[in-house]
Amino acid sequence: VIRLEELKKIYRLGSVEVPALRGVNLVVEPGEFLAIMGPSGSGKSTMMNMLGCLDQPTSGRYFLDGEEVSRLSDDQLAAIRNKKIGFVFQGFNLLPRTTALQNVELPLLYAGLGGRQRRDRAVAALNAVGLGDRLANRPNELSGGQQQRVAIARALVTEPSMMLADEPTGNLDTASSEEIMGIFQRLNDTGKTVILVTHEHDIGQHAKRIIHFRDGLVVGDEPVEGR
Amino acid sequence: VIRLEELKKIYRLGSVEVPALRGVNLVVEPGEFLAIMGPSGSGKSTMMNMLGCLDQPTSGRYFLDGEEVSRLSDDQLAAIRNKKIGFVFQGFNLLPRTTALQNVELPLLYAGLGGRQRRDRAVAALNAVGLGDRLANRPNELSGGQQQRVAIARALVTEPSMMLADEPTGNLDTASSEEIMGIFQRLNDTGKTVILVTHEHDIGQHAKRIIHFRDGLVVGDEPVEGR
Ligand SMILES: Nc1ncnc2c1ncn2[C@@H]1O[C@H](COP(=O)(O)OP(=O)(O)OP(=O)(O)O)[C@@H](O)[C@H]1O
Ligand SMILES: Nc1ncnc2c1ncn2[C@@H]1O[C@H](COP(=O)(O)OP(=O)(O)OP(=O)(O)O)[C@@H](O)[C@H]1O
Ligand SMILES: [Mg+2]
Ligand SMILES: [Mg+2]
Repeated sequence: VIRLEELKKIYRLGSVEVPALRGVNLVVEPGEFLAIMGPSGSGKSTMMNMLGCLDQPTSGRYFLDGEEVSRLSDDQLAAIRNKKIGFVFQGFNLLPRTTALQNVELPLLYAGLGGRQRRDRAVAALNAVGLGDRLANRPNELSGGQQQRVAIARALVTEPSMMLADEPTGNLDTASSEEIMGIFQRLNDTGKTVILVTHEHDIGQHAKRIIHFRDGLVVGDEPVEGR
Repeated sequence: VIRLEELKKIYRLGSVEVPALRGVNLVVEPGEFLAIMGPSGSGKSTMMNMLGCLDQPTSGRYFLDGEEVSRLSDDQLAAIRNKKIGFVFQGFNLLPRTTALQNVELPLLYAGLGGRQRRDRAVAALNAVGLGDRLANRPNELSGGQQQRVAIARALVTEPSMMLADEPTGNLDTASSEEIMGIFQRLNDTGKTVILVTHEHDIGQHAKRIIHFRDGLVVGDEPVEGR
């Protein structure tokens, strides 16, 4: 479902160049469950932004379901982001002045669902992450881990075929993390592709394959034992 | 150095009340190294805000170095926050339009240091967390873990007698986390009090005492073996 060929990303800040991705090659089949691990600043979030069609590479090619993403129009990219992909951002990216419920309903507006249906699906997603009693709260009225779970619910609510989650348990205690990994496992059991970035070894062990990043390159790729 | 007596915090949102702290009692001697652990939403960040003089309790008392904090004036509280306490926020709270260097220099402005001295100390702090080559970058040009490290450098730069860090390694790989814990250990070796919130068991083991939170109360308090 995913093919990356010599993907490069260079950020330019004035005269300084930061080579965030230096030639990433990766093939992911539909239904896989990947964990991406590596040092801070090694390019993991940058690659996730490429996979999520949120940013374009400087060079190299990204094929998603056989189509080369850089050839697609803005409208086609927006449709892919909304229909195919669920994205949990490392920094959550919640709308600060809207409630948890409204934040989770938002992707369903683009999907063209009616008000009643949007609300029911958003409530179900928030219940699934244990926040059914916090629907009316805004992000600044929620703990760090609660905000993270609202971001996860928002990524789940469109029932995407590919889930991309950047450090989804970074602010969660062990019990909440296990619940979230259970949700991702159930997604994967229904055939959805799950790719998550994590720095925690225990969380990585929930995946079936681990990709190791270092300095903008893939330096390791191994199956998880017993999975 | 710290005494909390029946500390309570109730957030009121319209007619709904959220009892974030339900009667916390705690005594911390100078030079201790504490880890605070507990489920998402159990009140850890709320308590850290009390300790950091960033918020006042609904009832109960907080004594810091023998003075009751709720009796102090705004000016006295601002002086304490700036001179005595270093605070690493769970959400970093960096100024988005200013560089890493400027973000780290900011607390030193209140301390009345001259331009040259501020710069030297900020550069040293950023070097200590491995970001010496990113001084001119703004937060949105930095990875999640790099932003977290800028927030840590900012808390260190005033050489506070008490370091409060809320999930300081939540976005850091193992190697970077070990470096940060090394910095906190060296602080503690010079007699500074260190209190950090973490959800990771391995990080908690770097402390000398672990406080367990659940539903707004302290439910456990034990020494770390071998420390
Ligand atoms: N400004 C606020 N208004 C209303 N409720 C709040 C506010 N801030 C926090 N809360 C609530 O108080 C409770 C405790 O929050 P707190 O942030 O202290 O939890 P925490 O232990 O730090 O959680 P986490 O591990 O997820 O960061 C939570 O239920 C939270 O939703
Ligand atoms: N908008 C940007 N402008 C300039 N440089 C950037 C930008 N975004 C990221 N970078 C740089 O690109 C490199 C890779 O960043 P990225 O966010 O992908 O790292 P990461 O592996 O996700 O790190 P972390 O584990 O800390 O989240 C870093 O050196 C970072 O500073
Ligand atoms: Mg990242
Ligand atoms: Mg918190």
